[in-house]
Amino acid sequence: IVRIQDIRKTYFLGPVTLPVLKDVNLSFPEGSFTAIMGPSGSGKSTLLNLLGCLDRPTEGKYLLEDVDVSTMDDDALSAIRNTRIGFIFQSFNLISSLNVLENIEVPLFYQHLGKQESRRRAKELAKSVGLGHRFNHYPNELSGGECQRVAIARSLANNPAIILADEPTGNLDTKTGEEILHLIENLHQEGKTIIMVTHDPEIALESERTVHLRDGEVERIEEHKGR
Amino acid sequence: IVRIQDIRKTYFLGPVTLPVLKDVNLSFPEGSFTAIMGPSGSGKSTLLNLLGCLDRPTEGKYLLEDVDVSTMDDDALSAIRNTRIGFIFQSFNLISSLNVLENIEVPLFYQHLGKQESRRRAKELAKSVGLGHRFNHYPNELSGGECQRVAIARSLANNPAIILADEPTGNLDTKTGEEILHLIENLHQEGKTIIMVTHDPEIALESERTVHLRDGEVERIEEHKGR
Ligand SMILES: Nc1ncnc2c1ncn2[C@@H]1O[C@H](COP(=O)(O)OP(=O)(O)OP(=O)(O)O)[C@@H](O)[C@H]1O
Ligand SMILES: Nc1ncnc2c1ncn2[C@@H]1O[C@H](COP(=O)(O)OP(=O)(O)OP(=O)(O)O)[C@@H](O)[C@H]1O
Ligand SMILES: [Mg+2]
Ligand SMILES: [Mg+2]
Repeated sequence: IVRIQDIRKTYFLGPVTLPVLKDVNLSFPEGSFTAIMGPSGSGKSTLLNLLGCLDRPTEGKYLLEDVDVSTMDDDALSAIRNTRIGFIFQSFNLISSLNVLENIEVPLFYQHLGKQESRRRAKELAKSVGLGHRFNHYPNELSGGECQRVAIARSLANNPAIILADEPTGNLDTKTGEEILHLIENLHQEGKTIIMVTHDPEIALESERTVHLRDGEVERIEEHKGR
Repeated sequence: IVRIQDIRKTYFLGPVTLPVLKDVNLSFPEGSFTAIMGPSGSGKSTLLNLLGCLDRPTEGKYLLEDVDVSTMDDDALSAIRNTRIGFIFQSFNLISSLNVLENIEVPLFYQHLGKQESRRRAKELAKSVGLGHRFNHYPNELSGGECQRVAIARSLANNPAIILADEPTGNLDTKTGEEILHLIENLHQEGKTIIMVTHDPEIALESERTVHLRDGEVERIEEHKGR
């Protein structure tokens, strides 16, 4: 469902050329669950942003459901991002002027659900991540882990086919982290394609295979078929 | 060196009263290394903000080096915060218009070092957290873990007596996290008082004792004298 070929991502900072992704080739079959691990600064978030169509590669091809993403215009790309892909950002990216329910509802705007249905769905998602008691709080009135959970709930609002999670349990205690992982596993059971960056080897083992990134290259891929 | 008695912190949100810290009593001897653990939303960051004089309790006493903090005026409080306490925020709180070295230098402003000495110290700190190759990057050009490391370096700039760390390794891979923990242990060896919030039981075991927080109260304190 997702395939990247000879991907390079380089930043140009004045006189300095900084290659961050160097010749990455990866295939993510439909319904697969892949973890991505690697040292801080190795290019994991950069890779995920490319997969989520939030950024474009400097070189290489990105095939999303067999369509070359670089040939799509902005509207088509935007439609794909909003209906097919759910993204959980490493730094949450919540809107500070919207409360928990309103933040979760943001992607639903594209589905043209009625206000009542939209609110009902947002409440259901908030409860599924343990925030049933925080509907009206604003991001600055939430703990770090609560912000992370709002980001997770929001990523699921459109019932996307592909979920890209950038360290979804980084700010959560062990128990809450396990509940979120359980939620993600259920989505995998439903047939969704999951690509999850994590620093926690225990969490990576819940996936079907782990891609190990180092200095912008795939060092090795470890198959382990989940638990 | 740090003592809190009968501390309460309550938020007043319209008609709703939300008690977040309920009757917390804790003592942190000089030179001690304490970990704080607890579920997401249990009050850890709120407690740390109180300890760092970034917030005031709703009720209760906070004695910092035997002085009642509530009797200090804003200037005295500000002087303490900038010279005696180093704070690592859960969400980093970097200044987006300043690059890595400039962010680390911010607390040095209060020490009136010359521009050259200030820059030399910032470079040394950046290297100590593995960012010797990122001096001129801005926060939006850094990975999550790199941002976290800038926050750590900045907290050490003033060589503070007390270090308050809110999940200092949450965005770091295992190896980088261990390097940072090693750095923190060295500071402890130098006689600093360390209070560190963490979700990782492995990391907590590197401290001398772990305070377990639940629903805004100290559930238990576990002594384990570090490794
Ligand atoms: N300004 C505020 N107004 C209202 N409620 C708040 C405010 N700030 C925090 N809270 C609430 O206080 C509780 C404790 O927050 P705190 O940030 O201390 O939790 P935490 O233990 O650090 O959690 P985490 O592990 O997720 O970082 C949370 O449930 C949060 O919703
Ligand atoms: N806009 C940018 N300009 C220049 N360099 C950048 C930019 N964005 C990221 N980088 C650099 O690219 C490298 C990879 O960043 P990335 O965020 O992908 O790392 P990561 O693997 O997600 O790390 P972490 O585990 O710390 O989150 C980093 O070393 C970072 O400094
Ligand atoms: Mg990252
Ligand atoms: Mg917190």
